[in-house]
Amino acid sequence: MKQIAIYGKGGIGKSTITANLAAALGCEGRRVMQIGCDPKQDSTRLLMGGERKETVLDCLRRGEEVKFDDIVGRGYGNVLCVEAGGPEPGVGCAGRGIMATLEILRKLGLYDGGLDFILYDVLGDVVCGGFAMPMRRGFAEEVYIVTSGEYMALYAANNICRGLVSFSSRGGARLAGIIGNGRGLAHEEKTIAAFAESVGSQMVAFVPRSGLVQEGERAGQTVVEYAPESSQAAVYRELARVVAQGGRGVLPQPLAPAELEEIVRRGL
Amino acid sequence: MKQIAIYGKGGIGKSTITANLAAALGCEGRRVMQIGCDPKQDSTRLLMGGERKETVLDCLRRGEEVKFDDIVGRGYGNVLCVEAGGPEPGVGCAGRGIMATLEILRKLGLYDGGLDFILYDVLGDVVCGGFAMPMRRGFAEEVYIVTSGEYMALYAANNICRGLVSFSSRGGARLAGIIGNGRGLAHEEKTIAAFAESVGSQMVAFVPRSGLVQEGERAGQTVVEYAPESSQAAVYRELARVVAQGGRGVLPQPLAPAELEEIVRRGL
Ligand SMILES: Nc1ncnc2c1ncn2[C@@H]1O[C@H](COP(=O)(O)OP(=O)(O)O)[C@@H](O)[C@H]1O
Ligand SMILES: Nc1ncnc2c1ncn2[C@@H]1O[C@H](COP(=O)(O)OP(=O)(O)O)[C@@H](O)[C@H]1O
Ligand code: SF4
Ligand SMILES: [Mg+2]
Ligand SMILES: [Mg+2]
Repeated sequence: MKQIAIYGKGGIGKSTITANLAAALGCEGRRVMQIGCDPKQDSTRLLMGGERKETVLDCLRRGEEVKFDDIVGRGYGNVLCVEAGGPEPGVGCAGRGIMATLEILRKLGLYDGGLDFILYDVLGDVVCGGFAMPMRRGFAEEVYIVTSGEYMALYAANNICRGLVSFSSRGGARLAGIIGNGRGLAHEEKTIAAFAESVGSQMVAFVPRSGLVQEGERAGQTVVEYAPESSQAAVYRELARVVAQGGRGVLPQPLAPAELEEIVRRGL
Repeated sequence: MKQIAIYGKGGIGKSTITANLAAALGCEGRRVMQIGCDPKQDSTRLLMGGERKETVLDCLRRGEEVKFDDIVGRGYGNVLCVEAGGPEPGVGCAGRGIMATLEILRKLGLYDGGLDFILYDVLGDVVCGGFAMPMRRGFAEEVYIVTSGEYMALYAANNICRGLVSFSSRGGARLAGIIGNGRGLAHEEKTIAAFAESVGSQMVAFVPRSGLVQEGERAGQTVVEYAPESSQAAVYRELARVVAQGGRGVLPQPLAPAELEEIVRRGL
């Protein structure tokens, strides 16, 4: 069983990429679970069609024991779908839904085998509390960071690299690669690749900006389901092949602010 | 003394707006302090020219008593500048620099008078831990939320509204207004105004997208300093007038996901 975490700045395209990745792996017959670790709780929406299970936090709020069927949905490609949910803002740690979720999934035996892939889709604006848990020993072995060519997204990616370094000595996850998600900037692919190499990793895929994403969303579907013959779907399937092989994780070398600014400046 | 917090999604334009607001108030002879509450620790950069004081967290790491001159810089318009700083990602709460900063500033007597305005520039992707502190009783009385017309920014703005509701019963801050910061989307001003009204507030300013921001940045200056005769500088000065009057704070009514999606859909 391979555990993989996909991190990145909020809104950068993590859930779109993770759901398409899960769909592609599921369609190949792999047994996949996708765990949404973002208070936005919409990570698995594109796999679940219209159906919505309760988030783990919502379930816990009801005060009863949390059962498998309460929180685990079966989506497109037979992907198992779970959402951690988010606490009321200002009330406790924003990441505690994630902590609770990983605990409960452990108790329900989901880490004991029976799955080929567990994909964590994790908010990466702050790497702390529950948001740092998927990086820890016992959870994801490999982390992919989604970024665009924008300074803000690369800054967050660099911050996530710092988080990886903090957990590395305790058996935490390694950086398996950078996934570019295009925002239509000039020289974007080059900028992302330059960033990846500077931290000691590589850009394992560049996902172009595509209207098929929005079209699929309106139908409540991933691009892999909505437009399987498209080149966009092919990009996600190729990413699935890369991720399934995986295994070249490194300890990243985070950049100093000046180095990061230089990479962005060269891309402009 | 008026304490004001400016919240919003990371990268949305908080620091640009707050620094220009501080500069405008400072140029009118008001005594202003700007406190950067974002691990990015660059809130006051445009006011401080090239100079950089230590962040509060960096100072604490040295293990010695933190003195006023270690952490407080004097910037353009005589604005006092402080940066909370950020802890190593993955090591403890991402907001603890903010908690430490507010404690230390209290001990140094900065809340005892002598200032007309304290402006908190606060990361708003998660409203928890230190990031929620400026909303609490004893700190900001008024919150302004910076947003664009993008779903992700409005989602964060709505989340910040939820945080305000969590603290309201304990004497926390009220929502004084929504500040639009344009990203060049169609119908953006209308979308932001519609959001503001739906949560029971109003859009108090719309800051257009402007190349003068980048030009000023390259010179290490706010637009108010770099291009005082420009219409962009006039927008920031007008915002300063609105903020200086202030006082129409409300308890916001956060939107359900479907309501928020509808506002964005109508704007498209
Ligand atoms: N490759 C892409 N092309 C076009 N739009 C995209 C692409 N990837 C993501 N998006 C859009 O960006 C928005 C944010 O993506 P999402 O996956 O929800 O981000 P995150 O999970 O990182 O918050 C979505 O509304 C989606 O439609
Ligand atoms: N009105 C504007 N027009 C053009 N660029 C802007 C404007 N406001 C902000 N920016 C740019 O957006 C980037 C992010 O702004 P910043 O104030 O640092 O965001 P935040 O403090 O919310 O993270 C900055 O590089 C700045 O140049
Ligand atoms: S650890 Fe992180 S998520 Fe938890 S309260 Fe602190 S800032 Fe918020
Ligand atoms: Mg997501
Ligand atoms: Mg800022």
